[in-house]
Amino acid sequence: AVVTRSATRVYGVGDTAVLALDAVDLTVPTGQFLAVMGPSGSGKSTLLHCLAGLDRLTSGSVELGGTALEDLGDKELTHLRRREVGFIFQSYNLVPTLDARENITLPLDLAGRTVDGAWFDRIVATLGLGDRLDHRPSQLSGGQQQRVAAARALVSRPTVVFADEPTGALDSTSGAELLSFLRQAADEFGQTIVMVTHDPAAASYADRIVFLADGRIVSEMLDPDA
Amino acid sequence: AVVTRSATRVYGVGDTAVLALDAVDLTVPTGQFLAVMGPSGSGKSTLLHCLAGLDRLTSGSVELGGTALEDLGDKELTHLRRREVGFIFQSYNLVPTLDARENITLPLDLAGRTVDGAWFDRIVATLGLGDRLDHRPSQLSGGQQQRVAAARALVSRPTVVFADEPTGALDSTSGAELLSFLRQAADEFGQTIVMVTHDPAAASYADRIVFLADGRIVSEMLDPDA
Ligand SMILES: Nc1ncnc2c1ncn2[C@@H]1O[C@H](COP(=O)(O)OP(=O)(O)OP(=O)(O)O)[C@@H](O)[C@H]1O
Ligand SMILES: Nc1ncnc2c1ncn2[C@@H]1O[C@H](COP(=O)(O)OP(=O)(O)OP(=O)(O)O)[C@@H](O)[C@H]1O
Ligand SMILES: [Mg+2]
Ligand SMILES: [Mg+2]
Repeated sequence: AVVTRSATRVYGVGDTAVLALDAVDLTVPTGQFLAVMGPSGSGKSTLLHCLAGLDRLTSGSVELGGTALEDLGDKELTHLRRREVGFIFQSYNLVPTLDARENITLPLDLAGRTVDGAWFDRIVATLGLGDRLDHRPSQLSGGQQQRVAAARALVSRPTVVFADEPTGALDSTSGAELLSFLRQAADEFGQTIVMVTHDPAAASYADRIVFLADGRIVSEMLDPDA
Repeated sequence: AVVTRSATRVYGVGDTAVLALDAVDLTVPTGQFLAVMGPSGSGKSTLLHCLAGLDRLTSGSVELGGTALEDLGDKELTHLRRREVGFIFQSYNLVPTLDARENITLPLDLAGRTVDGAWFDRIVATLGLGDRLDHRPSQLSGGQQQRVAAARALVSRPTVVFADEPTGALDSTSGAELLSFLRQAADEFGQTIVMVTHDPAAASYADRIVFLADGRIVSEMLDPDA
């Protein structure tokens, strides 16, 4: 499960200070597919980064699988993330000097773990990347880069997958492929999925939707597709 | 008007060679709002970059306002673009060391032109950037960065505005604000708008939609909202 209590995140000081998260309480049970929606600037990416341990809260607590992130040093936090977390960034964050295949397996290579070949092939086929594995990010379209970022997060079959607008640059067909894959990750493998999206059609794949505004959860919906 | 004849663009050589545009013919009359749709990897960004003179065709011709881009050297092409073209990039391409205000006025500053203060304020208000002008790109959310990129393309009131997925990171409200602004740019100021989008709701603001697949125009639709 992913649990946060009274999560507050203030950016900067003085004139440019921004209260991006304002005492957010949220529990995502194991195996749930949660969608996070809200206007641009409402704190969605900040919430996702803090839940994944990629950013530290100003105050409040985060627990991933029962481990309190505040108790971990940077090195332990990195190891926990590499073992348990997959993250699809809003801006992809691919390594420009590696080709698509190397970008996808990078987290496993860094952790010294082997790649499950059949699983790698299945992800690449589902995301339509088969004939682009030798390309570097600059040789890929925007949507292809996004799909490489998604493949990277999914290939290690992490306990929790955080996805920040994963279908933003995808057409409806490739978007549906990725969303079905996330749905299956929750249903078949019990992975917890936390996905930020602006697209109600994407959110309808989730079990539950929380709505953010000005750094707070203002409403919630269960079974959006019921 | 924007006219291209037999536009072909091949990337790379050998194993990674890709035929991104395959003899595309397209005429966009002055003051038309054209949407370009198609699957991820179908050549939309490549077409937009070649029409705007940001990338050179492998063969074929492009005319902007009657000027053949092939006849221009790099310097003349840059001057033409600065005078006539606004471009909203799919990956925003903001300058990280400048704040939002400086990023928005950069094309005018580089061209030695003055900024129309009232017009600048109107664009900033429409795109909801008023309280973020002192922030640098790293201090902005994804959607806010996209809106700064949009403001930059619109502040010089160019003859042609090219927009690559301009609402990809925006919620429906800020997306509608930007699309209405582009619609008005065509209706009131006679600017030509060429917008790539995956979102049919965004495309419905346009006068005409062309559909790309594998580097070719495969179909077209007039008055999508009729
Ligand atoms: N520098 C490059 N070298 C090799 N291939 C490239 C290069 N840039 C783009 N491509 C390929 O050209 C094709 C068209 O790319 P383009 O970026 O125009 O697609 P797109 O329609 O904008 O896609 P998306 O909707 O994902 O942004 C893609 O298949 C891509 O892999
Ligand atoms: N480094 C920073 N310094 C100051 N303010 C920041 C910083 N990063 C983000 N912000 C601000 O915090 C707020 C929340 O940002 P966040 O990226 O979480 O929003 P978001 O909901 O993901 O938006 P979007 O849908 O546009 O991606 C925004 O108003 C933004 O301007
Ligand atoms: Mg965001
Ligand atoms: Mg593109």
